[in-house]
Amino acid sequence: FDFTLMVVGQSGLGKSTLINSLFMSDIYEDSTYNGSGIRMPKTTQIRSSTVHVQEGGVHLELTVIDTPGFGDVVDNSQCWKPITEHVNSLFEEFLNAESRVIREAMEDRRVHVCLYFIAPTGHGLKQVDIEFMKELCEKVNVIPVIAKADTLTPEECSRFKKTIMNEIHENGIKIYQFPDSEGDEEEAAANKKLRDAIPFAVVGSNTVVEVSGKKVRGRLYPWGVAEVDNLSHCDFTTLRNMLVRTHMQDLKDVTDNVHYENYRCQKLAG
Amino acid sequence: FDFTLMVVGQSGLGKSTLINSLFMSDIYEDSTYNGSGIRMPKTTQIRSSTVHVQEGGVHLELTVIDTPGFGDVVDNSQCWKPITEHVNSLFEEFLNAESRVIREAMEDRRVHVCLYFIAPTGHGLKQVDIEFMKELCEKVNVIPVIAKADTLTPEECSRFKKTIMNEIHENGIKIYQFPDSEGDEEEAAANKKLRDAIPFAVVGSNTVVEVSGKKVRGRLYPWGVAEVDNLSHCDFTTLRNMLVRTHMQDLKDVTDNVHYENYRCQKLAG
Ligand SMILES: Nc1nc2c(ncn2[C@@H]2O[C@H](COP(=O)(O)OP(=O)(O)O)[C@@H](O)[C@H]2O)c(=O)[nH]1
Ligand SMILES: Nc1nc2c(ncn2[C@@H]2O[C@H](COP(=O)(O)OP(=O)(O)O)[C@@H](O)[C@H]2O)c(=O)[nH]1
Repeated sequence: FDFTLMVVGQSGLGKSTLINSLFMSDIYEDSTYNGSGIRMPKTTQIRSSTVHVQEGGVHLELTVIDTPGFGDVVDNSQCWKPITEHVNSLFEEFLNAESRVIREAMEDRRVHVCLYFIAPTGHGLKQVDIEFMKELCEKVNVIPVIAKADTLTPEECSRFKKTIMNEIHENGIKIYQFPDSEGDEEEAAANKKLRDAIPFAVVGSNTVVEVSGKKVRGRLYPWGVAEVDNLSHCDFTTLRNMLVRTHMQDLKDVTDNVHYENYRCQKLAG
Repeated sequence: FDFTLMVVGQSGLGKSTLINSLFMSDIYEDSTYNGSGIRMPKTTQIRSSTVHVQEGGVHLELTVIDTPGFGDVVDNSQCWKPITEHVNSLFEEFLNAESRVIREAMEDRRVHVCLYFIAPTGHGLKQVDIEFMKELCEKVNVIPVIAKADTLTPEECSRFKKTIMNEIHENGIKIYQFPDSEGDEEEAAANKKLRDAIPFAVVGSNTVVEVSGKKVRGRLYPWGVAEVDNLSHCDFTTLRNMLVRTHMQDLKDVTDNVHYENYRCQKLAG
């Protein structure tokens, strides 16, 4: 079962930490990232790591694509180009393989979901975020997340989410849509809940801390512990369940039926 | 007693909030900033507000210059230009006035200190920070601060400070130097303490919260309260004392004897 997840966003928004938190394993063990924030050098090229993960009985060949942090350089025009080209190259590879191999037998290395990390400024999207997401949404399922959500108080967070969603709609950014599950009341309610939580406010951590005698993953501040898996602290668990349990198949289907189809049509149209 | 402080940094780093926290008064009462994070429109031009502040018996004509948040736009090349030109225009104004008026009688609207806000990424300075600070240090006393320091655990913060100071030295960025007070042991110790704390890790807030029955200024999270005035939470108090009590005169002297002199010489040299 192949699943490819891509993380995109400015350097320093906790992308590597979140990936490790999502899959409970140091996906970058082969790299110089050691989970304590010391990273030499920064990701300067698109890096893929594939691991075998077992989630609820399902065996996943999980590929994570970490992209060069942008925002470091002074001129960010076209900073999305290397990334959209990478997504295209994976479609191209699949297209070529399809004409030669039975589809069921082949690996699917296409990007099934892209988590776009938004800096928790409290104001709104940056111009570069709007342009970047617009480009990405044409090619891949984009789910916006608010990075380092422990920077925001609950009130600031809900206001920030509203502002972002307004800007996403105003700018016609077509992010991933949770399916309309009309037949099933329970599923429809679950999907509505997910729709209302977007963008997911995430906190990531690879550190285990003790809180009231219990071991939790979190960030230890002098004023308390921001817990990764605590639903009253952030949406991490919501995102994780959605990605790994309930919506992985839909993300793959939409990639195949919509994004890949668009690529094929554009390719054939020449 | 005239004192002009300028704040510079990307949009959304808490500059307006910190200014309000520093001087305990809503310096932007005339603007649309209402302290709750809703700001329409963003500062698109350099804005000066002057208030009369009384601090420990000293009457200050305090001018705060808030600069356009950069980092929103895709291309940030030369984003420092409007700001360095503004600093120059104030030197120019003073130079022209000096030739006509007795110095003691005139207003001093030159910029005495610039707080440069660094985003708490945990990695290091961005390229734009290095270039911006380099330009600024030629003209004004620059004190780097780590914005929204409640984003960093104590360990991440001390590591981040070391990284930043290394990068500042490696790039020859001449930030404001605390004086060498050789005569006075106590003063020398105080100055060493300040030198070791740079860049100041600040948290700002205009909200009052109750902690253990006491009213404090801080940010209320589900996991605790990050307190502005608590020295084990951030360096706010250290910065404030240094600016308003102990080093205001030195900041003015260095502006007059070094930065303004450099401006005059360059002007005369043609
Ligand atoms: N406040 C906060 N800091 C985080 C979070 N996740 C990671 N960090 C810290 O942010 C810094 C950069 O994290 P990293 O994962 O390397 O970011 P990346 O450059 O986007 O991959 C490190 O010091 C992390 O410990 C989070 O959820 N909240
Ligand atoms: N985490 C954190 N957030 C802050 C801090 N200071 C301000 N904020 C929040 O950051 C957002 C932007 O603040 P603002 O002062 O308008 O930033 P500016 O654009 O740099 O002037 C608002 O939601 C503030 O409440 C801080 O010290 N820590």
